[in-house]
Amino acid sequence: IIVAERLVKTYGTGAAAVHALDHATLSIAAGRFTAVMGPSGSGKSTMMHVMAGLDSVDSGTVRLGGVELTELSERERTVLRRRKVGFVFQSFNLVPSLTAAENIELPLRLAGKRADSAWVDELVTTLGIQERLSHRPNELSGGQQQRVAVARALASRPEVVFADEPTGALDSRAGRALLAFLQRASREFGQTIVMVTHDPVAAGFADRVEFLADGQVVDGFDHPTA
Amino acid sequence: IIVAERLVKTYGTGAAAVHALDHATLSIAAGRFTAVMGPSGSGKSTMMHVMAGLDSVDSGTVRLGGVELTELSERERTVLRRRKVGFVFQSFNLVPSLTAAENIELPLRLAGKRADSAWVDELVTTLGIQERLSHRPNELSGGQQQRVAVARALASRPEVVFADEPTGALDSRAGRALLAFLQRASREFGQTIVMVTHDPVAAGFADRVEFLADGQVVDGFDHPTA
Ligand SMILES: Nc1ncnc2c1ncn2[C@@H]1O[C@H](COP(=O)(O)OP(=O)(O)OP(=O)(O)O)[C@@H](O)[C@H]1O
Ligand SMILES: Nc1ncnc2c1ncn2[C@@H]1O[C@H](COP(=O)(O)OP(=O)(O)OP(=O)(O)O)[C@@H](O)[C@H]1O
Ligand SMILES: [Mg+2]
Ligand SMILES: [Mg+2]
Repeated sequence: IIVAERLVKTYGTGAAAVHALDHATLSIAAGRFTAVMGPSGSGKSTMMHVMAGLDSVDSGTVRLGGVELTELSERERTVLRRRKVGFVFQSFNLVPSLTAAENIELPLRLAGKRADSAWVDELVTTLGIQERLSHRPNELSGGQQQRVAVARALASRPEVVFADEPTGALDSRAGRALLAFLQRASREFGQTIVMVTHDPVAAGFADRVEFLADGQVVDGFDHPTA
Repeated sequence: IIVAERLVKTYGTGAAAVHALDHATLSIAAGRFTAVMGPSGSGKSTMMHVMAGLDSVDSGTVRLGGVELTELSERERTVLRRRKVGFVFQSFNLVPSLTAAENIELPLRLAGKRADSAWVDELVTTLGIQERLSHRPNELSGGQQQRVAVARALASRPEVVFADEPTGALDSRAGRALLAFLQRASREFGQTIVMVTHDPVAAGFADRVEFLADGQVVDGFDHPTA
């Protein structure tokens, strides 16, 4: 479903240049749950943003569901993303003026889709945030905000969900509940998931792990167990 | 150095009231490294904010270095905090328009202190951010921003450092380097540290662990090992 080849993204020029991606190549199979690991600053978030159509590259190609993203305009990428992609940002990026419930419904409204209220109810209950839907992000703890961000990405059942360290702010019990839910969404509903994580236990829930270092995909293997 | 007794903090009223702190009592000894653990939403961040003089309470008392915080005005609490406290926020809270180096020096400038450049150099090198000091927060990865936030809290060698999940965005290698550094600061320089964490490995670096649940301190023990 996603094929990224020889992606290059560099910030700055000359001696101070930072090579966020340095000819990174990665394929994600449809319906699979793939974890992406690597040291801080190795290019994981950059890779996710590029594969989700949120960021451009200097060179290389990215095909999402057969569509070449690098040939689309910013506007075309946004339309495609709204229809096909759910994203859990590393910094949550919730809209401060909206309640938790409104944040969760926002991608649906932007894509012109109706919410499947039975699915959203199941999401909210599994994530343990059903009593806080009327609160705004600044009235929620770090972990509660993260769970709202996850519900938002999954609510519209997009073709691909990208999650950038979705359990970073959660205790191990809440983290495992979330990971088990992602695994179920992948195994039972065929949801394609790409998850960045630093936690080997989280990677153990995935079907495959890819390793990034210095902007390159250096390793990968199937069926990781913690 | 910190004595908090029967702290109560409630948001909202009636049926929708949320009891962030529910008669929580906690003492932190000077020069010790204390970890605070507990489920998401149990009141850890709220407790830290109150003990650091960043937030008020409905009832209860908090003494920081012998000074009763609940009797001070907002302004007096700010002056005391600038002189005695360093804080690593769960959401980093870096100033977007300043470079990493300027963010690190900000608390020193606000407190009217001069930087000890040998100490700041050691901090920046240990945390692995020496090559990124001229970049602004939005040019850094999540883990790099977190390390800048930690350097900022430690730069002025405050009496007490509060760190709210300081390794949440770091890979295990960078996380361990940071934790070993905090442990050294405590053991060799007598730095008092209070660290919220979900990670049992991180708690293993502390001298003592306290457990929060539903706004109360329910347990605690010395010399945790992972
Ligand atoms: N402004 C607010 N209005 C309403 N409730 C709030 C507000 N701020 C915090 N809370 C609630 O107080 C409780 C404690 O929050 P706190 O941020 O201290 O939790 P935490 O233990 O740090 O959780 P996490 O591990 O998720 O960061 C939570 O249920 C949170 O939703
Ligand atoms: N706007 C920018 N200007 C300069 N450098 C940047 C910019 N954005 C990202 N970078 C750099 O690109 C590299 C890759 O960043 P990225 O955010 O992808 O890392 P990451 O693997 O997600 O790290 P973490 O685990 O800390 O979140 C980092 O060195 C980062 O500092
Ligand atoms: Mg990242
Ligand atoms: Mg918190």
